[in-house]
Amino acid sequence: MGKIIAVAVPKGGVGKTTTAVNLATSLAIAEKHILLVDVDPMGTCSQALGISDKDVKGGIFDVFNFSKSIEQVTHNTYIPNMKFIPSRLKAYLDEERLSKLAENKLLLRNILRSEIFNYDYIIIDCPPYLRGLTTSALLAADSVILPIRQEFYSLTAATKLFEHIEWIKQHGNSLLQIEGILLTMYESRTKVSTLAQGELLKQYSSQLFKTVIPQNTTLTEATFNGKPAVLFNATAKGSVAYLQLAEELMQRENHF
Amino acid sequence: MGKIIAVAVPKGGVGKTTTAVNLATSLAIAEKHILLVDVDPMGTCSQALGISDKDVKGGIFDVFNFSKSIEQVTHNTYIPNMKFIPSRLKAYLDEERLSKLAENKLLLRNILRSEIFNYDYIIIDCPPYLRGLTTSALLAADSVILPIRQEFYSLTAATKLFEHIEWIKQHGNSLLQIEGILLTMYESRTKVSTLAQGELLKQYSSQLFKTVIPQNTTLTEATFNGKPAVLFNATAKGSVAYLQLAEELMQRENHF
Ligand SMILES: Nc1ncnc2c1ncn2[C@@H]1O[C@H](COP(=O)(O)OP(=O)(O)OP(=O)(O)O)[C@@H](O)[C@H]1O
Ligand SMILES: Nc1ncnc2c1ncn2[C@@H]1O[C@H](COP(=O)(O)OP(=O)(O)OP(=O)(O)O)[C@@H](O)[C@H]1O
Ligand SMILES: [Mg+2]
Ligand SMILES: [Mg+2]
Repeated sequence: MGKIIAVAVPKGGVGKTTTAVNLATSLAIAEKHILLVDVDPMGTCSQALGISDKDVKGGIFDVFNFSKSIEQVTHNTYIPNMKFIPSRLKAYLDEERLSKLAENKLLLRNILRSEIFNYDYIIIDCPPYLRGLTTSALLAADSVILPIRQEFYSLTAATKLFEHIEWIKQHGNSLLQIEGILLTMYESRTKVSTLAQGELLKQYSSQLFKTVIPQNTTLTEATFNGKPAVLFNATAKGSVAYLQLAEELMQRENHF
Repeated sequence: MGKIIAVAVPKGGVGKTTTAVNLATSLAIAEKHILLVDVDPMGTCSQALGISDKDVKGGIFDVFNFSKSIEQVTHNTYIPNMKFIPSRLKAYLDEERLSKLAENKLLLRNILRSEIFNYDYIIIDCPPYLRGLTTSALLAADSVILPIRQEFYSLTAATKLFEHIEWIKQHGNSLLQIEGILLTMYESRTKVSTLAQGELLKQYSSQLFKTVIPQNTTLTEATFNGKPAVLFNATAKGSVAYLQLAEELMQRENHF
């Protein structure tokens, strides 16, 4: 029975999409059955996978407005074991209407929990804010991964997400857990690294993944080639780190 | 009569807040009368300025729900010539209610246009998405600055914003202009730099600011000290770049 993991934190550009896409791909490489779901209206997962609009039959929002079934929007990908539901939105005006639809906060939970027997993991990429679709994702998920960078704003954002998780646990998902905090874009031996490490270790040390994702331009280079870094160049240090993260995650299954 | 400039692009972590705060401060250092307005519910401008919640009498959302006047939420800062309206939100549940309030899309325009005789520039920091408050900011603004990084996703985001601007011009702000595209976190001589430069120069070369903001850890270091980088360390290359950006902007006044 599959585990649903949301990748979320209310801060922009900290590697949520990079983590969702590369973790999902790494797990698929390890022969787990994976569903990647993009609930960010900006549709960045499609870009990360090199999937253009014309190849897309429908997205999660079509399921939200009951115009398509989940089967109709679940796409095979060129990655064995990995399926994908994009967040295709035809125009920004759809976004207005559909953010109203997403106010049925438990709809995503019902949709995805009907799918968990088909997958080992369902990974949800969230937008950089708390309300709306992120709330739906947190209500749907078994656990959440928080990617953060070594920056002051990430620390506040993590705190806000933890407060939001408390609200979520009292409003429909009492079993939601923290899968872990993932340090991304990591650089050691900078002034900022020292400042951030001080705060991080103080507040969150018990929840940090052992795996740390290093700053590695290959991760960005891959996006220009429309492929996850772990496929574009599996030996780059950023790719190796995501493969290690998948290992760390899978190790936890063995403890049940 | 003041010029209202929105700092916006629907991509996270590209330096919107860093640009809004450091540009506003640089203009204030140049003795322009400045109002900085934060419309991102995450309240990052307050963090950038080192202003904590207890020092805040109210924010832009209190004006949106008619519980405070704009005078009551306009704060002096420790920066001469610069005033500040924070985006203080007491709890994320306020965020739900207040994103409904912000659906009165022209409200921010009416509020800020009543203030333009008090300032040379009003700078608005926007969240990393198009709808809601960014739409209100674009309806309010004379022009928009788009900060982008050398990354694939920034290019798509810029395209989406340009499409949105066309919609804005037909729905209440026909005079909205592009102030410019600002390249941030710039690093030369990387593989990614070459890839991004190719696309950027192809699509947007005529709209790029001459000023480019280099990757400079001082800009992040300053946030741990609750000060804009241009005050924290005016000679760091990132700070110098923002002072130059202010110069480039002010030069344009002389052409009227
Ligand atoms: N470890 C890394 N090293 C170098 N670049 C990285 C790394 N991780 C991510 N990036 C790049 O940083 C940029 C931001 O990452 P990403 O888009 O995944 O963040 P995000 O949190 O999903 O952003 P948003 O808030 O906009 O959704 C991307 O261009 C990505 O390729
Ligand atoms: N030129 C730069 N060099 C180094 N670090 C930078 C630079 N510009 C910004 N930063 C840092 O990068 C991080 C992201 O910047 P910032 O928060 O301003 O982006 P943003 O677009 O406002 O993000 P969001 O989408 O979350 O609102 C911050 O920690 C900031 O200090
Ligand atoms: Mg993303
Ligand atoms: Mg910001």
